[in-house]
Amino acid sequence: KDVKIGICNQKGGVGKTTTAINLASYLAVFGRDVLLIDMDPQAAATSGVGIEKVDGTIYDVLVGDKSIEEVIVSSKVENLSIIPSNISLAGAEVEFSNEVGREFLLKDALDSVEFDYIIVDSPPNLGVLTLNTMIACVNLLVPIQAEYYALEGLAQLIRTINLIKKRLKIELKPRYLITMYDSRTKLSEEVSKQIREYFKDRVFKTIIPRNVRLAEAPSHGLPIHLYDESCKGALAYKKLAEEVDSVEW
Amino acid sequence: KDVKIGICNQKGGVGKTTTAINLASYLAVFGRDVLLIDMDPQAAATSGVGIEKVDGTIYDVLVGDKSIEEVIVSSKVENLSIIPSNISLAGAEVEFSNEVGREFLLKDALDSVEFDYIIVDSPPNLGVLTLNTMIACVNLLVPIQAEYYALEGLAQLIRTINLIKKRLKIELKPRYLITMYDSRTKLSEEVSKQIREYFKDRVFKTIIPRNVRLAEAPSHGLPIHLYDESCKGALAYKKLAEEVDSVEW
Ligand SMILES: Nc1ncnc2c1ncn2[C@@H]1O[C@H](COP(=O)(O)OP(=O)(O)OP(=O)(O)O)[C@@H](O)[C@H]1O
Ligand SMILES: Nc1ncnc2c1ncn2[C@@H]1O[C@H](COP(=O)(O)OP(=O)(O)OP(=O)(O)O)[C@@H](O)[C@H]1O
Ligand SMILES: [Mg+2]
Ligand SMILES: [Mg+2]
Repeated sequence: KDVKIGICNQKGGVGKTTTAINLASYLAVFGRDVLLIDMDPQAAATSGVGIEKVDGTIYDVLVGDKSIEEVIVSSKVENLSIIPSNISLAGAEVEFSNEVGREFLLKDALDSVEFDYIIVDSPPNLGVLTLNTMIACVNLLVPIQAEYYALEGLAQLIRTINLIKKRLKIELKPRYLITMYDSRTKLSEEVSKQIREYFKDRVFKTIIPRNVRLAEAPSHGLPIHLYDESCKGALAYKKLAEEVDSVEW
Repeated sequence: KDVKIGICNQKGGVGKTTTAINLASYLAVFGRDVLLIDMDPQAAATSGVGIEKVDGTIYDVLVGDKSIEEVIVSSKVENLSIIPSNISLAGAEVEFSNEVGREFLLKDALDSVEFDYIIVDSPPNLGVLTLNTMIACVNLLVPIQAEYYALEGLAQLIRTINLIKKRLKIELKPRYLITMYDSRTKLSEEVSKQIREYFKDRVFKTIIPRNVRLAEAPSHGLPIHLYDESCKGALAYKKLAEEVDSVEW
């Protein structure tokens, strides 16, 4: 298949890592060959899937110290491989600032690997790591928490997508996912309505509800289907994976 | 009084902006002369207090284009002044990377102003804008969402605080605030217990509960005391402001 999906949104805490881990895990459960890459120096996706000891990271690949094959590790989920991250990635912004084609480092590195799906988690900013994720993947999944600040931040995200199109002639394909939806509040309903009005059919039908089990799972280093496969959060991410697996980006 | 407080945590979505706005507002309600500075290129604090048209920003001050007096604007709250932000601040990381003493730009700029309190909101990373906030304020208020990833991220925050002490001989004074506490979940209780065991009396007694009114207020450009002063969120931030006003950092 060879579909790459970048999980991006510069607004913090909207569910990027939770979506990256659980979408990747369910696609693996369906039998797809999946690679999850952690492009966030905070390395939440790395710890969320239970990887404690990290040897090679995506940083080593981007600076040319290691090949991509050397840093791919297995996970607790069959068909799911991981490229971990650590704090060394935090220096990338300044370190790569004078590198020719600094936004294409990840895209080049991924040329030599083949998976059905490559899912990339990115940090909460629009810096060089997120640009690399966007350009390597082209298909973007943008989690949007159904709240005000998350909505406000979208203008800057769209501005960046348009700049990539104008200056680098790359047409990104964003799709939007409503996360942490709380059906008891008017806020969730109102914001979701605005998101659907604005982005129309680019919004996934699946909505991820607020569900504490999703917040508990990472402390056990487990994706939701291994922690509690019948909870609301697990059923929603399973449905999302089915929708992602059937959609033409 | 002249107390500066930096609201810092590189983990995204833990309540930094919500805390900055509502702490600053209640201190102003108590009659203190307060300045709120937005050091986040996402400018959530700027939009959360209802500022729509922005002339001068903190960026203009840091690059020396404007004096600090020129960019201070009034807000809807008596005794509360604001220095707004906008996207131009996003380039700071690379722009200031070769500047001598790049971490001291904000500290120098604040030498010429006097307020009872200066509250600074920072972005979700440990880059140059957060370093400037830490060094200018020395007193840090670290919001911690009572969940796993927020706890995991603290190790990197503490590592940065120790590096500042070792290399710049500045002893920062962090205090910790438990936010988005949901009394219905075991997770909040367990994580809060770990936070209090680890940080002991450096944790504020006040806990901020999860309260949807806090998430609704910014869409009206209002601090919580002007939006709904009797809700759980407002009472908690009022109590926090009383505790901050009485504590010796
Ligand atoms: N649907 C959900 N219901 C309840 N809690 C959730 C849900 N999704 C994520 N969480 C929790 O909310 C917090 C933020 O989610 P997460 O860390 O995945 O967001 P993020 O966008 O990756 O954050 P950052 O910007 O820091 O990278 C985490 O503690 C996570 O466990
Ligand atoms: N106690 C609370 N109860 C309910 N919602 C809250 C609470 N505090 C903050 N929020 C909401 O949660 C979201 C995240 O909060 P906020 O934006 O203040 O965090 P932040 O740390 O500043 O995020 P960022 O890392 O992106 O700067 C916002 O939509 C906000 O309105
Ligand atoms: Mg994340
Ligand atoms: Mg913020």
